[in-house]
Parts: sequence; structure tokens; C-alpha cells
Amino acid sequence: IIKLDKISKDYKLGKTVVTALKNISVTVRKGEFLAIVGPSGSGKSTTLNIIGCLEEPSSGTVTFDGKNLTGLSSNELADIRASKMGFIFQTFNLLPVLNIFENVEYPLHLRGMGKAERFERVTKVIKEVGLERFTKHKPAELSGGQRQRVAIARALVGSPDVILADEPTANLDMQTGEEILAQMKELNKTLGVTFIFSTHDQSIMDKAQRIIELRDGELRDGGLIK
Amino acid sequence: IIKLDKISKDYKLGKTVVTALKNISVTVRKGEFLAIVGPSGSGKSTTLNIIGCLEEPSSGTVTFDGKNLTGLSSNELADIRASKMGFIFQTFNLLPVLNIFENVEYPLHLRGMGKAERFERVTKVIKEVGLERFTKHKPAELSGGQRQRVAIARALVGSPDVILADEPTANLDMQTGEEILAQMKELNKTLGVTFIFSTHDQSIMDKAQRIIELRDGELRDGGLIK
Ligand SMILES: Nc1ncnc2c1ncn2[C@@H]1O[C@H](COP(=O)(O)OP(=O)(O)OP(=O)(O)O)[C@@H](O)[C@H]1O
Ligand SMILES: Nc1ncnc2c1ncn2[C@@H]1O[C@H](COP(=O)(O)OP(=O)(O)OP(=O)(O)O)[C@@H](O)[C@H]1O
Ligand SMILES: [Mg+2]
Ligand SMILES: [Mg+2]
Repeated sequence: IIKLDKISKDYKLGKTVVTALKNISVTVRKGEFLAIVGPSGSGKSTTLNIIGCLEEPSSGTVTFDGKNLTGLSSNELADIRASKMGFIFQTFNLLPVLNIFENVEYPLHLRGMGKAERFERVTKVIKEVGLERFTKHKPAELSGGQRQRVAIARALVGSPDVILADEPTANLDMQTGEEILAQMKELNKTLGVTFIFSTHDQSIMDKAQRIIELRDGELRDGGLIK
Repeated sequence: IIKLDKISKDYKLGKTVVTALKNISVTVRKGEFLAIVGPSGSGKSTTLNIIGCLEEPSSGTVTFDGKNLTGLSSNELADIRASKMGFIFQTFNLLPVLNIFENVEYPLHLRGMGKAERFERVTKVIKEVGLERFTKHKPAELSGGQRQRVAIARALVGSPDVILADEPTANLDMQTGEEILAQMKELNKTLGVTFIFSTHDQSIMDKAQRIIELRDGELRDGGLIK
């Protein structure tokens, strides 16, 4: 369970201040399949980054599993992220010098998982996103949607409790996107994995149990409940 | 008018060869509003890159305005691109050290256009994509969809004859995407600008006069005519 309480986020740009989020309060329950929607620039990625401890709010509190994250060191935050969360970035953030097997394996390496178990998990998730023929390719040797699927595989491989997915189907054709969403829905149903999407994909909105709407950094009508 | 005649494209990956395109032949007429569709990895971006002279085919001929492009020097190809084409990349390819005004202005600079005319054109197109409040931001200080719109603005600013758009709405919400597509349709109708899209967006397919379908690097049924 994740709680954002009166979160605001400002960016300084030279002498001006850009307000990305104004007074956002959201409670995410365990096992939710939640979609954050809104126009381009409305603050969806910023909200996801704050939930995922990748950015600190300018004011307000973030609570994760009852623990107040404000004022934790960046090492403590990194530990929580590594053990509890999987993040699919809007710009993928793959490591260009590693091939896709190594990219997907990376979070397991960081956790100190043994070689045999890493191999088994990575092979399985790469197959699930349809990239088994491409394990030796580096990110630059892949299509846009293939890179997106590597980012998805990397977020899923460690079986985290919470997956934060920023526009995970943006570069995928409808069929590939549907197959991957079905797998995510399945993980949510059978293992209770919490999914928080930032998206403009109607297909994800249709599958979500709850939709939260942002506009100009603010929640519209406290969000809509489906 | 652009003609691809029996185009194949292979990539070497260590000892293996990856075939991205097999024997593609396409004729694009002046003023067309054409969509290339197909699953992730089917060869859409590769086709667009070859049409836009950004990649050379492994075999086959590319003709542009009656001129055979095979064997032209990379300088001659760059000239054709700079004077005739606007390209919207799937990964945007913005210059990180320039702000968005400077990013959009860049192709006009390369052409030697005067300062006053550059300012007028850049201001106009930045307003058209809804980013007038963000001119001083650098790409890293923008949302994903805002970066995509900078890439779109940059392709449009020089009023080219042909625009190659690789998934131009992938990171945009429906409304923003529709507004931009309406402007592209307008340019096509009033100025006869040729648009070639690589896309999986149904909304672009609905607006296209003709749809070409790729699957595993090959044309399906010689493409479908709407
Ligand atoms: N440099 C490269 N080396 C090896 N293979 C490559 C390289 N670049 C692309 N490919 C392969 O060529 C195929 C076609 O790639 P392309 O980018 O054209 O696909 P696409 O249809 O645009 O896909 P998407 O919808 O995912 O963007 C893919 O299978 C990809 O892995
Ligand atoms: N480093 C930064 N400096 C200044 N402004 C920023 C910075 N990062 C983001 N912004 C601004 O904050 C606002 C919210 O950005 P955010 O990335 O959360 O939007 P979004 O809803 O994810 O948009 P999209 O759908 O286009 O991805 C945008 O207007 C953006 O320009
Ligand atoms: Mg975003
Ligand atoms: Mg592509």
C-alpha cells in the first residue's frame, strides 16, 4: 500500500519555477490495477517517479507499507526500490553496452541472486515478451517496440510486489500490447502484484479497476472510480 | 514521388545475419497520406529510414523524384534530406544541450536561413504543437509527449515536401494526438505535403488514404489499398 499525501513538485528552470504537481493525494491499495491518465505534460510520469522514490516531492509525504519515506537516505530508498518495485520507464533507460539478456539480468545481479536462478528467470521472462530470438542484440540493434519489451521484461524479472509502468505500450502494436497486458492482468490476479500505470492507452484504461485523472498537475474531481 | 524497388535490408550481428526487410517494393505518389503498419519488429522504421536516405539497403534501388539514390555520396544524400524531407524519429533524437527553440531552429540554421525568418517560423510551429510556454526548456526538462512534439515541430518547421513520421503519436494522449494529426492532414490537403507514417495508431490509419502492411520484413498481399 502506497500513500501520497498533499504532494507538490516544482522544478526550478533558471529564474522561473515550473509546477509539475499541486497538492496530489492518492492512496494505492495492495493488489490494485490502477491507471493514471491525463494530457501530455499533466504530471503522470512525475507522479509515478515520486511513488517509485525516483524523485523527491517539493512538499508532502510519501508512505510505503506504512513507512514514511521522507528523509530516508538515497541508499535506503534504493533498497526499497530494488527489493519491492519494478519500473518500466517511458524512455526505457536500457544499458547500451549490455545485450538484452544482460540488461534483463541486471536487477537480479544487483540482488546477489545465483547464476542458475538468474538464467532461468531471465530466459522465462524474455520468452514471455516474445524476444527469445534477440537475446544477443544490444538495444541499438532492436526496434522501438522490442526495446520497450526489454524494459518490461526487466521490470518483471525480479517478481516485485509493485510494478510502476510509464506508457508501457506506447511503442507496441495492438496485438503485442494486448498479449503483454494479459500477462500483467494475470500476475495481478494470481499473485496480487500491484500495477500502477501512467498511460493514454484506452486498452489499459479498460482493464484498470480504477482510473485517476490528472490535468495541469492537479487531480480532477479527486480522481474517478470505475 | 518515391520508389523502393526490390529493397532488402540485412544486419550483421556477430556471425549471424538478421533480415529486417525482404524484397520490398513500394511506390509513394506526391501528396499521399500513407501509413505503414505491422507488428513490433516487422520493419516499419527500417523502411522509413531507407525512404529517408538514413540507411542504405543491402540490395534494391531507391528513386526520389526520378533520381536513383543508389551510389550517391553521403553528402549528396544529406542535401536531399535537408532540402526535401522532414523526419520525426521514433526516439526523437533531440539535441540535449539545446533548448527546444534552438532544437526546432536547427534545420533552418543548417540551411542558412536569416535570423528574422527563423524566429518567425520557429515561433509559429512551436505554438502549433502547444509548447509556447516551454521554449526555454531543454529536452530533459520536458515530459515524454512534449519531447515528441518538439520532434514534430522540428520536422515541420522547414516546410519540406515529404514528412516521414515514425510513430509520431506514441507518447501523446488522444486529444493532443488528434490536434496534431488534424494539422498534418491540413498541410497535406492545402499544400500537398506528402506524409509517410510508420504507426500502430488506429487514428492515423483511419486518416490514411492508403495503408501498407508489413509482417516479418515482407509486404503482406502487396499492401492493402483502402
Ligand atoms: N542494427 C541492427 N542490428 C540487428 N538487427 C536490427 C538492427 N536494427 C533493427 N534490427 C532488427 O530489424 C527488425 C526490424 O526493425 P524495425 O525497427 O524496422 O521494426 P519496427 O517495425 O519499426 O518495429 P517497432 O514497431 O517495434 O518500432 C527487428 O527485428 C530488429 O530487431
Ligand atoms: N526537469 C524539469 N524541469 C522543468 N520542468 C519539468 C522537468 N521535468 C518535467 N517538467 C515539466 O513537468 C510537467 C509534467 O511532466 P510529466 O513528465 O510528469 O508529464 P506527463 O503527464 O508524464 O506527460 P506525457 O504524457 O507527455 O509523458 C511538464 O509540463 C514538464 O514540462
Ligand atoms: Mg510521461
Ligand atoms: Mg519502429
